[in-house]
Amino acid sequence: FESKDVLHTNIMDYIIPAEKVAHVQVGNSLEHALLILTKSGYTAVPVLDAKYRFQGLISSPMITEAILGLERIEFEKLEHMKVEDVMSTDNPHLTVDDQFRKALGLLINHPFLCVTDEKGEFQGILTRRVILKHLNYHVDQ
Amino acid sequence: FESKDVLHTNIMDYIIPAEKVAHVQVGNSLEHALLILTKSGYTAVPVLDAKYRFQGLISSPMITEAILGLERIEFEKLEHMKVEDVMSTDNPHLTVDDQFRKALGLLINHPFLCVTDEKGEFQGILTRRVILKHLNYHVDQ
Ligand SMILES: Nc1ncnc2c1ncn2[C@@H]1O[C@@H]2COP(=O)(O)O[C@H]3[C@@H](O)[C@H](n4cnc5c(N)ncnc54)O[C@@H]3COP(=O)(O)O[C@H]2[C@H]1O
Ligand SMILES: Nc1ncnc2c1ncn2[C@@H]1O[C@@H]2COP(=O)(O)O[C@H]3[C@@H](O)[C@H](n4cnc5c(N)ncnc54)O[C@@H]3COP(=O)(O)O[C@H]2[C@H]1O
Repeated sequence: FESKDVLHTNIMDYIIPAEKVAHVQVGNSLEHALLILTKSGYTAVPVLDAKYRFQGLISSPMITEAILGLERIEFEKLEHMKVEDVMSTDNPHLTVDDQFRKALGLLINHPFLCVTDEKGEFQGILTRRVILKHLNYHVDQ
Repeated sequence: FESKDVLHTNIMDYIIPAEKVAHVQVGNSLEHALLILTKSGYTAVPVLDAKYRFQGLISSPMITEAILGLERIEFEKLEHMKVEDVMSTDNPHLTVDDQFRKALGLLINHPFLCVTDEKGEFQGILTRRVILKHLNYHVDQ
């Protein structure tokens, strides 16, 4: 890999900053979460708590799976269920000191990773698209 | 890139074959498509026609966007709308002779790519996960 140095660069050079990331709160209804996913066009977004700490992820299949009844999709459940009832919580995340090499390994199985500071405060996300863009550039060097 | 040879390998070594790929037909209702996405857990799947040719992609945001009314999500529309009314059709795809290098460039902006033979018949898909798995292995060599 001509530029071994890219593997050791800090991930903060590659992240989408928190203010540009669509997200929901743990206490939001599933209806609100589905609206955020629909309006942003993203299939999954981070879930934060009131202190802006990363708590998990929510995706459209998690929401529709939760309201899937035996006969039909029970849409009336959306208003009464909360994000924290269906979100996934066992996702790996990065901290601000991590390097590109570690992010590459984790992105194999995750479309994006949340980045937090040492206090756990949400700083942004790192996506497969950005990692692939840089790998694509460096493989030819 | 130690193993420049991986860049020139044929993509058929990396694809998920057609029989393992969840898909929908152009004529299916949006309700059917939402059920397939929910049950498979995938956020987007290929759309094929009756002759098994690749026609486009459908994702959960495309479906929920189509039924989003001014006041509420109008779920009753799902039964009456068809996949071909909302699917995206301008997606790049690969053919069976393409190489890893070309797939890497296209996967920067697409989570997966459909693969067809010279007659346009669907052969399978190539995903970011598989490409990242191999890049992750080769960067350390
Ligand atoms: N508005 C847009 N403009 C241009 N391209 C778009 C786009 N929306 C989606 N894409 C493309 O589709 C890929 C998959 O998007 P998806 O929403 O499933 O999956 C996304 C989404 O779940 C999340 N994500 C990305 N950007 C986000 C943001 N600003 N806020 C919240 N979540 C984001 O990270 C996942 C991976 O993102 P990644 O960029 O690697 O990969 C994106 C990107 O290549
Ligand atoms: N059942 C499962 N088991 C293990 N990991 C899972 C999984 N479902 C999803 N994932 C993980 O989540 C990523 C995003 O899935 P998504 O459904 O948004 O996006 C998927 C989906 O839209 C499509 N896809 C993948 N496999 C498929 C299949 N067998 N049939 C139809 N579509 C598929 O390709 C996109 C990218 O797939 P990729 O594997 O790169 O990336 C997958 C994979 O890393």
